[in-house]
Amino acid sequence: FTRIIAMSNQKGGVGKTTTTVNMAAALARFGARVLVIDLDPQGNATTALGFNHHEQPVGMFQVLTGEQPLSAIVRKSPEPGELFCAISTLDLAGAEMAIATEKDSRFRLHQALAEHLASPGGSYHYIFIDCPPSLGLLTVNAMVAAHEIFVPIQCEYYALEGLTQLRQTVDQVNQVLNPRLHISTMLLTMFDSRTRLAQDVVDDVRTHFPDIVLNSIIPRTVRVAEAPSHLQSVISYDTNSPGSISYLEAAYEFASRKSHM
Amino acid sequence: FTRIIAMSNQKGGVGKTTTTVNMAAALARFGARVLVIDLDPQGNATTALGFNHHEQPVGMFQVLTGEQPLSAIVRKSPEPGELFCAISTLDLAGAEMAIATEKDSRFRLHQALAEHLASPGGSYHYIFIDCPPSLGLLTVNAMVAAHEIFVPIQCEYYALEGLTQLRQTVDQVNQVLNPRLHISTMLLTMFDSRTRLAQDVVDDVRTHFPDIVLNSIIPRTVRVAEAPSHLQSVISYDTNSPGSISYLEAAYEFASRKSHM
Ligand SMILES: Nc1ncnc2c1ncn2[C@@H]1O[C@H](COP(=O)(O)OP(=O)(O)OP(=O)(O)O)[C@@H](O)[C@H]1O
Ligand SMILES: Nc1ncnc2c1ncn2[C@@H]1O[C@H](COP(=O)(O)OP(=O)(O)OP(=O)(O)O)[C@@H](O)[C@H]1O
Ligand SMILES: [Mg+2]
Ligand SMILES: [Mg+2]
Repeated sequence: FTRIIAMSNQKGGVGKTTTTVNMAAALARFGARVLVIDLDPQGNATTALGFNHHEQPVGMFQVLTGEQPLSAIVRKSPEPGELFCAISTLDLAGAEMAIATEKDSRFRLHQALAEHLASPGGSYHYIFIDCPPSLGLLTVNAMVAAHEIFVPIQCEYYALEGLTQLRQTVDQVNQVLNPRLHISTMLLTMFDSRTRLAQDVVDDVRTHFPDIVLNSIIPRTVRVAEAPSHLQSVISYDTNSPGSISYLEAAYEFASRKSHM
Repeated sequence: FTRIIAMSNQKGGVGKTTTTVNMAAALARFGARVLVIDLDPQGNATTALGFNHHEQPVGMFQVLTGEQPLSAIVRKSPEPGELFCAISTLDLAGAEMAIATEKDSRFRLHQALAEHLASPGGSYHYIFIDCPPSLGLLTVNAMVAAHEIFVPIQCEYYALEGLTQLRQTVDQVNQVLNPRLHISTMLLTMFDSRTRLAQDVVDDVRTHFPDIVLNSIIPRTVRVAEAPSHLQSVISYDTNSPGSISYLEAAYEFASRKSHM
C-alpha cells in the first residue's frame, strides 16, 4: 500500500521543501522506497536531492502537458537508500497557463502517477509531492493525486493565519474531486527557543489540532539551513545534529501513525 | 512624483511582507505619505498594519473585479505618520480565477490605482504593493501597475535560485505591458552571522548586482519576528532594536537613491 502525501501550505518559506527532503531521506534510511515529486517551479527539492535542474532537458512540466510519462523523469537520488525524485525544471512555472483550459487540468498528475505506479519499477512505500506556496492549479493537482496532506507549520506569528484557507481548499477538493483527501499530519518547524512566540504557536497548534500534530518539533538550526548548499539532506550532511535527529524522530512517528483512510 | 514599487520574489518566506511594512513605516516616520497595497491573499500586510481582515467586508478582491474603487478600501494605519493600507480579505485567493478570462485582466490594478491617484486625497510619495510568493496574475498586475521592483533576498541557500525566473518575468512585462518596469532595488535580509552561508549569499549578491543591492543588511532578530504579533511595525514595537535601526537605514538609503526611470 503506497501512501501518497501532498506537502502543502500556501504560506511561503515554512519548510515544505526542507520537510519533504528530510522526511523522504529519513524514511529511505529506515528501508522504505520513497519517491519525491517536485511540483514547485522553483525546483528546490530537485536541487536539495542533488540534481541541477538547469541541466535537465525534461521534467514535471512535460509530464503535466502529457508529452512525457512520469517514468521518464524519475531519477535515483545520491542519498543513501531507495530515494527517487521526479524532477522539475524552470518551465514548470508555465504549466498552470498551459493546462488551465484543458478539461482534465486538475487530474493530470493523478493520471500520470497512476500510469507510473502500474508500470514495472513504479512501486513505492511513500510518495511526497512538494507543493509551491499557493493554492493554485499545481497544488490542486497534488491534492487530487494524494490521499493525505502534510502541513509544515513554522513557529512564527503568521503560522495560523493561512490554515483556514488551506482547510477550505482541502474540503472543496475532498467534496468534488478526491473523497479520500484529508489533512493527516502537521509538523512544527523552525522552533526558536529564544522567542516566547514560538512556544505560543506550539501551544496553539497542539490545542487546535491535538490528533494530527506530531510530537516531534524541528528546531531552527544552522545545519538544516546549510545542508541544501551541500546538495544533501541534513541527515546525510550531519547525522547526529539536533536537526537531523528531530527529522528522524518525526519520520519514525509519521511512519508508525497509519494514515486513516 | 509618486514612486510605485512592487515588492516581489516568488520564493516564499523571504521577507516581502516584513520589508513592505517596515519600509513603509520608516518612510512615514520621515514624513512621507505612504500607501501599502496588500495583494497577497494571505493578508499578512493587512494584519501587520493593524487590521483584522476577517472583519472587513470588502478588500482588494472587489477592486480587481471592478465592484469597488480603490478609495473604498484604503484605511489609515494606527502606525505613526501618514501610512495607509489598501486591505485584502481572504476572498482575494479567488481573484486570479475570477478575472483570468477578462481581456484586461493584467491591467485591473493599474486602472484602479490610476483612478484613485486622480481622486481627491489620492496622492502619495510611495506606494508599495506586497505580492504573493508566485509569478501569477496577481503579481503580474502589480508589475503592470508599478514603475519599479524591490526584491528582498533572504541570506539562505535557495536565495539566488529564483532570481533568473524573476528577471525573465520582469523582462516579459517590460517588453509587452509596462516599458518603465525595472528591478531597482535588492535588500539582503534575515542575515544570521552564525552561519558562513549568509556571508556567501551577501558576497554573491553584491558581486552580481552591485548597482541595485542596498548597503544596509537586515539581521535575523527575534524583535522583527515578534512585531507582527503586536500588530506593529518593528519600528513602533522596538525603535532602538537592531532590526528597527537597520530598516530605518535601509529606508533612508532607498529614499535617497532616486529610481532611474
Ligand atoms: N529547521 C530549520 N532550521 C533552519 N533553517 C531552516 C529550517 N527549515 C527550513 N529552513 C530554511 O528556511 C528556508 C525556507 O525553507 P523551505 O525552502 O524548505 O520552505 P518552503 O515552504 O519550501 O518555501 P517555499 O514556500 O518557497 O516553497 C530555507 O532557506 C531553508 O533552508
Ligand atoms: N529580519 C527578520 N528577522 C527575523 N524574522 C524575520 C525577519 N524578517 C522576516 N521574518 C519572519 O520570517 C517569516 C517570513 O517573513 P515574511 O512573511 O515577511 O515573508 P514573505 O516573503 O512575505 O512570505 P510569503 O512568501 O508567504 O509572502 C515571518 O514569520 C517573519 O516574521
Ligand atoms: Mg519549497
Ligand atoms: Mg508575504
